[in-house]
Amino acid sequence: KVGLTVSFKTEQKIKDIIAIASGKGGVGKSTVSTNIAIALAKSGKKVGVLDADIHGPNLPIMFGIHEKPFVNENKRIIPIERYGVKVISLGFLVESPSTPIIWRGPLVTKAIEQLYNDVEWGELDYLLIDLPPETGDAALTVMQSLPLKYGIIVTTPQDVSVADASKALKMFKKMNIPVLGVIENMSYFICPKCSEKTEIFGHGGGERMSLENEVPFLGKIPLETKVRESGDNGMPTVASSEETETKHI
Amino acid sequence: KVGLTVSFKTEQKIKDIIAIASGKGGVGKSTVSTNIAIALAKSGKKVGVLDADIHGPNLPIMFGIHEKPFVNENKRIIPIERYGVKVISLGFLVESPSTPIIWRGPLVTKAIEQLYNDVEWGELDYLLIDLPPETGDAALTVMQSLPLKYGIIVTTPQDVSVADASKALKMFKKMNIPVLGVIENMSYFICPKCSEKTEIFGHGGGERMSLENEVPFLGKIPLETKVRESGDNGMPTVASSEETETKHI
Ligand SMILES: Nc1ncnc2c1ncn2[C@@H]1O[C@H](COP(=O)(O)OP(=O)(O)O)[C@@H](O)[C@H]1O
Ligand SMILES: Nc1ncnc2c1ncn2[C@@H]1O[C@H](COP(=O)(O)OP(=O)(O)O)[C@@H](O)[C@H]1O
Ligand SMILES: [Zn+2]
Repeated sequence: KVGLTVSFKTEQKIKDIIAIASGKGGVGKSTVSTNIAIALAKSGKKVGVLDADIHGPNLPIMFGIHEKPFVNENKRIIPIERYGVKVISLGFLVESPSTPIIWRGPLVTKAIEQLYNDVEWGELDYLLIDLPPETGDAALTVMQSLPLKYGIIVTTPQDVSVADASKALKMFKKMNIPVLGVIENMSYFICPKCSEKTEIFGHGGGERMSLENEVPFLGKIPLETKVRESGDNGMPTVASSEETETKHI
Repeated sequence: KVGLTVSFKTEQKIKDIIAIASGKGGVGKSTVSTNIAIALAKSGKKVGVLDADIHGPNLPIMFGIHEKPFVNENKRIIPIERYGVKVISLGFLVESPSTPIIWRGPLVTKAIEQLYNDVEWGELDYLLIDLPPETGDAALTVMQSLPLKYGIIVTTPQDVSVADASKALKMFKKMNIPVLGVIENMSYFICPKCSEKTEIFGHGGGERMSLENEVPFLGKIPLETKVRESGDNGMPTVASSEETETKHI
């Protein structure tokens, strides 16, 4: 470690920590993290989400959170609760969603340490960590310093995504973190007018990847306008009662 | 700079360097970089592309390059030429496209310096730099140490992409790098069966962003299966003679 020792405090009362990674950006990690967190909360679990994408924190938008978190008298940050999930993100602490966070590795590492240590999580059954699309400082810090119970991989079907997602999967394996499985997102599009199914991003990449790496295939999610709208509007798919194929996240 | 001085050699005979950024992953930066480079080469310009996405180098796949570059007796790396474009990527130097490059900031910075300094580019009219989706080490190293003539921003229409792409745009501005403009990608999908147009990722984000930031809007690219296929097969859209709406990249 480049002269920086990161120490995560162990007195947080968190049962299981699950990291969601991909290696490729824009495949739906934040969307999947948001929806899994809310689905777990709806089933009665105590859930938190930590947005570890320091340069591109999208969870505030996905959860529809526009306020800043409180800091209590012990200087602990109170996470913001939405849909039964406690959320923390560096995005809460900058002026606007388009303000760049221009930080090199050591500051990124420090920020992730603080988003874990300095937050009053309370008792949690699950803490989900939404990782950025890289195998660098953020991923190393989380995988080396936090007791991860599982990793989840999100990919889209095409070769470039599968290649990059496989990098993240191999990184989990290298760090001895069991991989719960692979989720394939944007698997196909169904025309709203004539119901024609088009596999814009190809076919079978997620399944092939799970077979090659001997991890479970957790399923496919179609490319649906509703899913993108829910992300932009901060009303996640699982949270709204509508029936869609994405329900099974 | 964190104890690391990066010095880019100035004796390279490169006229203009253009960086292509986004802040958000998976919006089409590599696809756009590849196609712009080939279009410039087809118009008679001498062009090179440097893949600065150290953790997720996709240019080898996009250009259909599967061999390793030569190193000459002066230890200079000879870039690999395809479609008239000289290409260099860390992806050429790893065992397989799914091998993770698990490096923290300082190594990423060093790698970018070497991909610029140690390569025998020869005379170039343009060197395009395909940046990773972040505002950290790679972006800072390129923007602080290389004489960039322009920056180009790629986004998709939805809010989360526009927010992150705006971060990269603001970073160019902060570093006094003129922004050539904003390209909006995946703007709409046309059903192959009934020609129904669906704006899966929303409408108008790219134009709104260019207006708010007072930079030119360079146009829209539709979401087309052909574009994704050409990326996976290493036969970029512009290179093939087929007529598609994406031709105007
Ligand atoms: N199944 C889907 N259908 C439609 N849009 C989706 C789907 N999954 C994700 N999106 C959209 O794609 C964009 C990228 O998703 P995001 O979760 O931010 O990816 P990542 O975290 O991997 O960068 C977001 O605008 C999101 O709303
Ligand atoms: N206009 C488009 N239509 C269909 N697929 C596209 C389009 N632009 C990019 N893609 C595909 O989307 C994926 C992400 O594109 P890429 O260029 O790798 O994005 P980035 O460099 O921003 O991560 C690739 O598989 C690519 O082939
Ligand atoms: Zn149709």
